[in-house]
Amino acid sequence: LIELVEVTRVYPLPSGDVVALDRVSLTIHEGEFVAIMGPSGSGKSTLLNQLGCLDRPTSGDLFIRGKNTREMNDRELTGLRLNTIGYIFQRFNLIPLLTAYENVEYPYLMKHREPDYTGRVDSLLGMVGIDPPMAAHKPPELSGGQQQRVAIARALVNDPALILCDEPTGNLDSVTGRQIMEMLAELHRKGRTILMVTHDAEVAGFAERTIVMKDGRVI
Amino acid sequence: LIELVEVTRVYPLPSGDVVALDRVSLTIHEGEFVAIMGPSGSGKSTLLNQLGCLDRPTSGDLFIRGKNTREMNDRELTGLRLNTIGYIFQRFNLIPLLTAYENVEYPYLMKHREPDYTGRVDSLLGMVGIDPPMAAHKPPELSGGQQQRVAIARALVNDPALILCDEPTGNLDSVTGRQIMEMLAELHRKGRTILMVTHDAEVAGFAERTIVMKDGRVI
Ligand SMILES: Nc1ncnc2c1ncn2[C@@H]1O[C@H](COP(=O)(O)OP(=O)(O)OP(=O)(O)O)[C@@H](O)[C@H]1O
Ligand SMILES: Nc1ncnc2c1ncn2[C@@H]1O[C@H](COP(=O)(O)OP(=O)(O)OP(=O)(O)O)[C@@H](O)[C@H]1O
Ligand SMILES: [Mg+2]
Ligand SMILES: [Mg+2]
Repeated sequence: LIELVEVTRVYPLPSGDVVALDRVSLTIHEGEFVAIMGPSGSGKSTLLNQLGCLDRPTSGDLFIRGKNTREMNDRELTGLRLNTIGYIFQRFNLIPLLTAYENVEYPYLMKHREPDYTGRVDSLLGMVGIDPPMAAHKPPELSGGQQQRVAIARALVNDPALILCDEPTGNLDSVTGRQIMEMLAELHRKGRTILMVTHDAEVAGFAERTIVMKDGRVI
Repeated sequence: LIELVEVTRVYPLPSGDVVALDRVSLTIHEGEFVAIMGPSGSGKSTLLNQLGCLDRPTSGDLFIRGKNTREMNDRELTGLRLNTIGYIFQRFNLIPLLTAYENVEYPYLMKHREPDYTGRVDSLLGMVGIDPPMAAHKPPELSGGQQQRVAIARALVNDPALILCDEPTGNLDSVTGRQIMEMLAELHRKGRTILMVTHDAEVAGFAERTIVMKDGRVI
């Protein structure tokens, strides 16, 4: 499904270049459930951003279903991101002025060009334990874990084939965290490809294999 | 040191009042190391904000060293927050336009009215594994765990007697997380009072006792 070939990502900063990814090569097959672990600052989020086409390499190539992303125009990439890929960001990236409901509905609106009359948004929010009264709140009015769960529902609203999660249970108690992992495991059983950054070995245990990073390299 | 008596905190929202804390009474003694656990949304962060005088109760009373906070004026409360209490927020709350170094120095500046010539800021950043080149970066240029570590250094810069941590290791790999916990344990050995929200039982193990919350009550 996804192939990285010698991908390097450098962040040029006044105080000196940061090599976040250092000639990383790896292949993710359709339907895999892969965990990504490694010390803080080792490049996990940067790797996920590359795999999810949110960011381009400084050098090296990224192939999606055999096609090199360098040959894709913005429309193609946007289509990929909207229809095929769901993101659960480490910092959630919810829109503070929209309610939880509106945050989850947003990608649906962008894809279907009309509000959700199917009840999908409500049902997804219910699955992550956010009831309708809570869904009317804005992110600043929600607890950390409630925000995280809204971010998870949003990532799934367009039923993406590829799901990218960056510390999906970081702010959740173990019971809620387990429920979320069961949900992801179920989606995996139904054929979705899941790439998950986590520092929790128990959470990594839900994956089929684990990629370990260190200083921008896969070890 | 701190005493809560029948503290209730209600968030009034258009969709209906949220009772985040429901008649909570508890006492924290000088030099204790207390963990606070409970499901997502159970009121842990709200409780921490009350204990740290960042927020006032809707009803009930809060006593610091025997004095009722209702009788404290803003100057007194500000003094408390600046000199006595250190906060590690769940969302870090770093200032995105300042470098990591400047973020940590900020409370020092506010307290001493002059820059840090003692090297304390550098040494604290070193203790949390942020070297000088990294300290020149701004929060958006740092990984999640690096931001968390900067937030920890900032909380400690004025050597507070009371340290409040809201999920201090949520974004850290287990090795770095352990280093942070050793640091907090050391501060506790030296007499600091530590109140720590965590959903990680292993992290809670560093504390002397655990308060468990559910639906805004201590159970
Ligand atoms: N600023 C706010 N305005 C309105 N409601 C709020 C606000 N902050 C929190 N709440 C609500 O109060 C309740 C308790 O929130 P709190 O943040 O204390 O929970 P928590 O235990 O820290 O959760 P988590 O483990 O998810 O961080 C939640 O239901 C939340 O939606
Ligand atoms: N936008 C950015 N600009 C500059 N440097 C960055 C940026 N984002 C990340 N970095 C740097 O790149 C390196 C890798 O960051 P990354 O966020 O991928 O690490 P991570 O493994 O996700 O860490 P964590 O576990 O702490 O979230 C870090 O040293 C970080 O400081
Ligand atoms: Mg990260
Ligand atoms: Mg919280």
